[in-house]
Amino acid sequence: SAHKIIFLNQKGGVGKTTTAVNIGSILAEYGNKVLLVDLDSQCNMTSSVSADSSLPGSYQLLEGLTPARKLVQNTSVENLYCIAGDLDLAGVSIELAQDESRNLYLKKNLSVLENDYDYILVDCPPELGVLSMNALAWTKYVFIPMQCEYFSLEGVNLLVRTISNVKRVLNPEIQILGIGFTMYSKRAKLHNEVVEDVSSFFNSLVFDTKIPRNIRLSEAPSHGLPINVYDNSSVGGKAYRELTKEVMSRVR
Amino acid sequence: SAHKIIFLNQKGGVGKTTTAVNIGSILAEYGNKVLLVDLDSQCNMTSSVSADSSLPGSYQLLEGLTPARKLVQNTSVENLYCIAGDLDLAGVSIELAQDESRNLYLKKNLSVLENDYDYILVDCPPELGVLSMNALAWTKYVFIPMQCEYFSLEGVNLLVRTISNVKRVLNPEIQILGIGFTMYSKRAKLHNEVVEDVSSFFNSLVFDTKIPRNIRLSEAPSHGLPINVYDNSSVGGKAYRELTKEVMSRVR
Ligand SMILES: Nc1ncnc2c1ncn2[C@@H]1O[C@H](COP(=O)(O)OP(=O)(O)OP(=O)(O)O)[C@@H](O)[C@H]1O
Ligand SMILES: Nc1ncnc2c1ncn2[C@@H]1O[C@H](COP(=O)(O)OP(=O)(O)OP(=O)(O)O)[C@@H](O)[C@H]1O
Ligand SMILES: [Mg+2]
Ligand SMILES: [Mg+2]
Repeated sequence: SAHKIIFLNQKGGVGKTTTAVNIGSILAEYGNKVLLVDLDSQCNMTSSVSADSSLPGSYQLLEGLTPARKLVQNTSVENLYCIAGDLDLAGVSIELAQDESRNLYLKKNLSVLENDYDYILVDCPPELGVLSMNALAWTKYVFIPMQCEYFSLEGVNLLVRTISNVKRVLNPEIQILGIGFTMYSKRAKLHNEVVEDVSSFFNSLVFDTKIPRNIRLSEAPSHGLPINVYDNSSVGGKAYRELTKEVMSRVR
Repeated sequence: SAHKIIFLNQKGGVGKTTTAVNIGSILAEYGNKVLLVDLDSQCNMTSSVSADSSLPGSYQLLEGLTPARKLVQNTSVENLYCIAGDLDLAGVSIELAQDESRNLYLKKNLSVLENDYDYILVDCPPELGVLSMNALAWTKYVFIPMQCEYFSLEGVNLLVRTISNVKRVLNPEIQILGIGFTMYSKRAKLHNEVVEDVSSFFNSLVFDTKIPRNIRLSEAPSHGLPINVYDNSSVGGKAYRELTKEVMSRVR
């Protein structure tokens, strides 16, 4: 059965999509069958791998009317598949507001695919609302991407508290896979202070590999390619390879 | 009556909070009486100016039970005031889902303060949901902060379409104040391509001043100070002064 990982942080722009896509693609390169699920109405994950957000995708997955297998698309990478994001996701919290079991749609409809893949990676929007709660209710692991900045620091305690509440009332098997730093500049004093703060508090939860700021990582999505295809030998490509190895050793 | 500006972009981490806070503080330095309203449950704007998010704030403003004047706090800057963000904002879209007039609470309750200030600036969360719709229904101007990156490019057309729909059905006086580039690196080819793309399409809507990436801008919030107080002569401080001048000339 598949390793289930969500990429979640309510702080915007911390590298959730970039991390999910690149770890997913490197896992696929190693021969794993990997499914990406784009749960964000921005559809950034979808375009990062040249999938098509105008085709039925994760909104229909939540709805449960279309068999999940029919929603899976090929991507620009072998062994890597994708259920596309959808603009209509933006309306889900209002549509499901009155529904007691509004947080359980993903769990109900994605489970049928768990035996078809080695990894299923879900990209979350920058919120802790209904979409992210659906991901939290379904998953085994939470990967927390984090910038080494003050605003990111402010939000991480709330995020960890939310995950422990989910564990208590919604999903007892959930665990934090780890906290991964992105866009790290080793010369910046602020970045080192934040890393220091978070590492002393969360200890071994923090991944050893810190992803440096690298323009090649932000160029790759405009070509619809993950970093290991776009520029494998870049600083960003190497760092994501290291981080993916850490992820693989933690899910065993 | 106050100039009303919201800072909106559903893409996360593009510099909404940083831009609203620094423009607000520079306007206050010039002698304007400025109110900041933090409509994001992350409360980043609130902590940027040393206001207190544990006191009643924008959640109570939407609720309409507490007179708006009682929700206004002092900040670390003279002439600059703030209605704090609140964790409970995260639940608003569910709480108001069934309410036909869910988008009109801010307009109803913030209007009473419009004669007390020269500028009222609202920081929005990274979404186009109920909270952002409340801001769109209330405001005269929308400032669109934008990173010079591919994912930001993907979202800007949807944002502009949303604003024109709001103009048609909810708020006929709304207009786009401008698109402002943040975290710009002039050496990055991608950044120049995005600037080129957006400028050729949106022309004079794009502000001349591009805010460069400058670590002092991300250090300032950890001290609870805007850039013109924390490090006025920094590259970031100078750029925000220039941008503020452009904003002042556009609202006349
Ligand atoms: N290590 C890096 N170096 C340089 N740029 C990066 C890096 N990681 C991400 N980026 C760029 O930074 C921006 C934010 O990253 P990304 O969109 O992945 O964050 P996110 O958390 O998914 O954002 P959102 O909250 O909007 O979903 C993107 O434009 C991306 O291309
Ligand atoms: N010009 C800049 N140079 C360097 N860092 C910057 C700059 N502008 C913003 N930052 C930093 O980048 C991060 C994102 O900025 P900010 O939080 O203001 O964006 P936002 O759009 O408000 O994010 P969210 O979508 O989460 O509300 C913050 O850590 C901020 O300190
Ligand atoms: Mg994303
Ligand atoms: Mg913000």
